[in-house]
Amino acid sequence: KEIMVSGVAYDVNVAKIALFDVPDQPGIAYRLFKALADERVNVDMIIQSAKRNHTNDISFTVVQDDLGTAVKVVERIKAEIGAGDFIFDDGVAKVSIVGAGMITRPGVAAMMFEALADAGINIEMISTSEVKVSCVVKGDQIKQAVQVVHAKFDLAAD
Amino acid sequence: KEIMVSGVAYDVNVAKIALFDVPDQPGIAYRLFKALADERVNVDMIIQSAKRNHTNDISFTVVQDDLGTAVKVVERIKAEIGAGDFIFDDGVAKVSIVGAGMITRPGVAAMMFEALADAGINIEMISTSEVKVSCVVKGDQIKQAVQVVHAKFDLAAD
Ligand SMILES: C[C@@H](O)[C@H](N)C(=O)O
Ligand SMILES: C[C@@H](O)[C@H](N)C(=O)O
Repeated sequence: KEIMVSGVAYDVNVAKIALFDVPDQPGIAYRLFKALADERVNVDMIIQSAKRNHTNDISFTVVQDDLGTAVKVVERIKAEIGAGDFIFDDGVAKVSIVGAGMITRPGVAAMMFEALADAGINIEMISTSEVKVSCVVKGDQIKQAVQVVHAKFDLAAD
Repeated sequence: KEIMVSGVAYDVNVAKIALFDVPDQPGIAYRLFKALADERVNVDMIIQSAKRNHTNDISFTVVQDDLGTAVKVVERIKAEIGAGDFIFDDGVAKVSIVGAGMITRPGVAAMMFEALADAGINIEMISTSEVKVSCVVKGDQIKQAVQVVHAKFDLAAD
């Protein structure tokens, strides 16, 4: 059956930032991303998972040149909103599978995760859309990550 | 300046599930989503944020009819991989802004978050791609969420 993954994309110009234990109430996400926008920080992925208590974590990625500015913003906002800790890391990269309508096919994301797992590559962040499954991994593993994902979907590596 | 948001999409056939404190090591994401795929569960969003210690949380959404099956799978996998707690909720819905190349424009996501914040709507989950910013909110707030996001971007509500 057709898997419908048309390609593997990757991006090495990636830095991740995560702000932990933010108050889970209206207006918090707005304040953080408004502050980043005011500093002209280009945010790529924004990821917020579900939580069970009254706080949540928000992580996002930026281009590496924006990391310094983003960290300053996060430090200021963290104090203003009463968040907990934060971390940042520019030693990461993003690998994605792209395809039309694939995300609703059971198993496509699992195949990508399997390729990375079999290569011993830890998945740090995951985000999806109908046409894309993106994983953030350690930067020094991106070459191998792209290779094994290509191979898993029988796509010729570029 | 052009904001490039072409529309607001929403989906009320949404249930969220979150599995907490999964071991943050290769193979875990694979095992969870392989098990779901084997049961033909259609997964929409997959969200995993960054973490600072040796565990992570993984949340995802499914169509409401698949929630029962998904919960059984998560219960079994939770035991197998040694994860912590999990939660699920079918009283949620998804609202998204869609547009070409908008996610890299600072401020577009912040505007969507502002619209929801001003309406007192709490954002439970966030996921983005280059052409889409999606927020999961309480199901009984979806109508208002769609209205205020439409208004924020000067789009006529359908
Ligand atoms: C955590 C953050 O997303 C919050 N729930 C908000 O609505 O802004
Ligand atoms: C938490 C989970 O994503 C794990 N890091 C994995 O690679 O499968």
